[in-house]
Amino acid sequence: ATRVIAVANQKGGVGKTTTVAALGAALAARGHRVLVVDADPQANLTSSLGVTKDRLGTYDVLMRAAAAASTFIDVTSAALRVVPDGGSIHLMPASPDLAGAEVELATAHDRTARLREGLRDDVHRFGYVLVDCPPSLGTLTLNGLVAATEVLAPVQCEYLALEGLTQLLGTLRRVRERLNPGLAHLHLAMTMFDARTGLAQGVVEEVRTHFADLILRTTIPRTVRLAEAPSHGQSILRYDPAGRGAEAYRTMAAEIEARGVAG
Amino acid sequence: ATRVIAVANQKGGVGKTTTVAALGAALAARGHRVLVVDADPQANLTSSLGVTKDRLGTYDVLMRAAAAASTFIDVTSAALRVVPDGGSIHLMPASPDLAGAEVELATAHDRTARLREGLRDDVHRFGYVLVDCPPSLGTLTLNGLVAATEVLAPVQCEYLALEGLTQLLGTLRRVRERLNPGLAHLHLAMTMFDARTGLAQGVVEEVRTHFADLILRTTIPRTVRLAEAPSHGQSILRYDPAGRGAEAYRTMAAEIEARGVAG
Ligand SMILES: Nc1ncnc2c1ncn2[C@@H]1O[C@H](COP(=O)(O)OP(=O)(O)OP(=O)(O)O)[C@@H](O)[C@H]1O
Ligand SMILES: Nc1ncnc2c1ncn2[C@@H]1O[C@H](COP(=O)(O)OP(=O)(O)OP(=O)(O)O)[C@@H](O)[C@H]1O
Ligand SMILES: [Mg+2]
Ligand SMILES: [Mg+2]
Repeated sequence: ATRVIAVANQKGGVGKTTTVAALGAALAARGHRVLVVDADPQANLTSSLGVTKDRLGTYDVLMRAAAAASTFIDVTSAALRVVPDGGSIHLMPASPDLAGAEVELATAHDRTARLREGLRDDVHRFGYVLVDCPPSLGTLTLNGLVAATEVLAPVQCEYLALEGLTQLLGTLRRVRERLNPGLAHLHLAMTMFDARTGLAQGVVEEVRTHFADLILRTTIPRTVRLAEAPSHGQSILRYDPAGRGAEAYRTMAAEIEARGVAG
Repeated sequence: ATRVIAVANQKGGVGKTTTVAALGAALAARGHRVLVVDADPQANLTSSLGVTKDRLGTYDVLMRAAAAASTFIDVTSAALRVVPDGGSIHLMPASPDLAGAEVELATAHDRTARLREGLRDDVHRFGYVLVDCPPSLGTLTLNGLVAATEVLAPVQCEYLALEGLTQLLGTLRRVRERLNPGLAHLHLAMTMFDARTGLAQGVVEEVRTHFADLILRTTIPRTVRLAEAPSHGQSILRYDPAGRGAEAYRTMAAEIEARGVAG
């Protein structure tokens, strides 16, 4: 069955977009068919993979103005240098009008189920679907959480990001109770780990202690290559395949695959 | 006249909260009476200044359930080691129920003017009011922009933060046309500048070229001390007063003061 993973955290700048682009590419490199969905009006995922923000995409699917499959763009060549048999990565792009979706859907009774509905006919074509959510807990993020079978929350190795974790866990519990009982698993991914500072180590230990069964073993290091890749419209696996960032996300892909939905 | 500065940028993690805490403290150190308002449900500014998230605050003011002045907390001792004559800093704290404000105000005709109304009787008591906005362009950020006379947008020295600038400028133009003609000035503050990477230098040059009259001369360096200060409930001016972070924000305060509303 297709694993739909919402990559979400209301704390801003923790590595959600970077993780969707890099993990999506790494899963494709392992031979999976991957779909990444840009559900953020900033459209950072879309531009990170070299696609313009003026196409049919997530907004049109949420508004039921386009069939999901008509919005898919093949970004395999932006993601990978070498494509293994069977592997591919497609993008459902975002555009700035997505910023209006929250208000436009405010009175729709099924406002949080639009993405799940829109993907219904096509989701089986993919082994993995990753949804890049904006830094808030509003309608767009809720669409990602309702469409998902799992959640991956990037947690920056800094104090303020740690603080937000309790709020995020409370929201996920409410979503599971009221909107999506199928939301089975949560994975916490530590990001931007800077070994030179004691702060990062302290935060990781704090999360390991309190959320031992949720935290991934893979920690993503802070490396400037990851911040550079988006300006080239490439995933880290294409931009700097031998570097520490690509290596860490390949390890994360293997760990996510092994954890499986039964994780 | 009181200068009300909304610190806003829909891009997450660019240093909005850090800037409000540090710049607020630095303006108080120059002898000004400062009010900082936490308009983010994450309540990061509130905890960064050592205050718990269970008090009357911004949510109650927006819902007209409390008078603004009854929510103000004196945080001068968390912000500064040495308090100059006349200088002080108070906080209007946030709480998690602020996350509900967007939905609760959705049908109110004056939903974006609640903060401006709430501050009306007290704003004249302060020389500066700084509003920490969440990473979105929804109702809470709009409340900050409608209450404001100026906007300060922190811009992280990285590519994805640069991308979001055009969208932010478009939003500010619309707010000035439709909601707040008094929104006079925009200041762009470059943050998390890491001199070791060419990326940061490139982004600063790009912003300097395209927005020469908006960018502040002061650039904030990336320094781990700034990331540590929130866990101690202190501003950088108290936590590490002799460091590069405190120095940079003192320079920014002098520059903001000199620019004045006429800036
Ligand atoms: N491990 C890393 N090392 C260095 N830089 C990183 C790393 N991961 C992400 N970045 C950079 O940090 C910034 C924030 O990352 P990103 O935009 O992916 O976060 P986000 O959570 O998606 O942000 P938002 O909340 O705005 O959606 C970006 O400029 C990105 O390029
Ligand atoms: N100049 C700096 N050097 C190093 N770390 C910094 C600096 N400025 C901010 N930080 C750290 O970077 C992270 C993001 O900063 P901050 O939380 O202030 O951004 P924000 O824009 O308010 O985020 P959000 O969009 O979630 O509200 C925090 O952990 C903060 O402590
Ligand atoms: Mg993002
Ligand atoms: Mg903040």
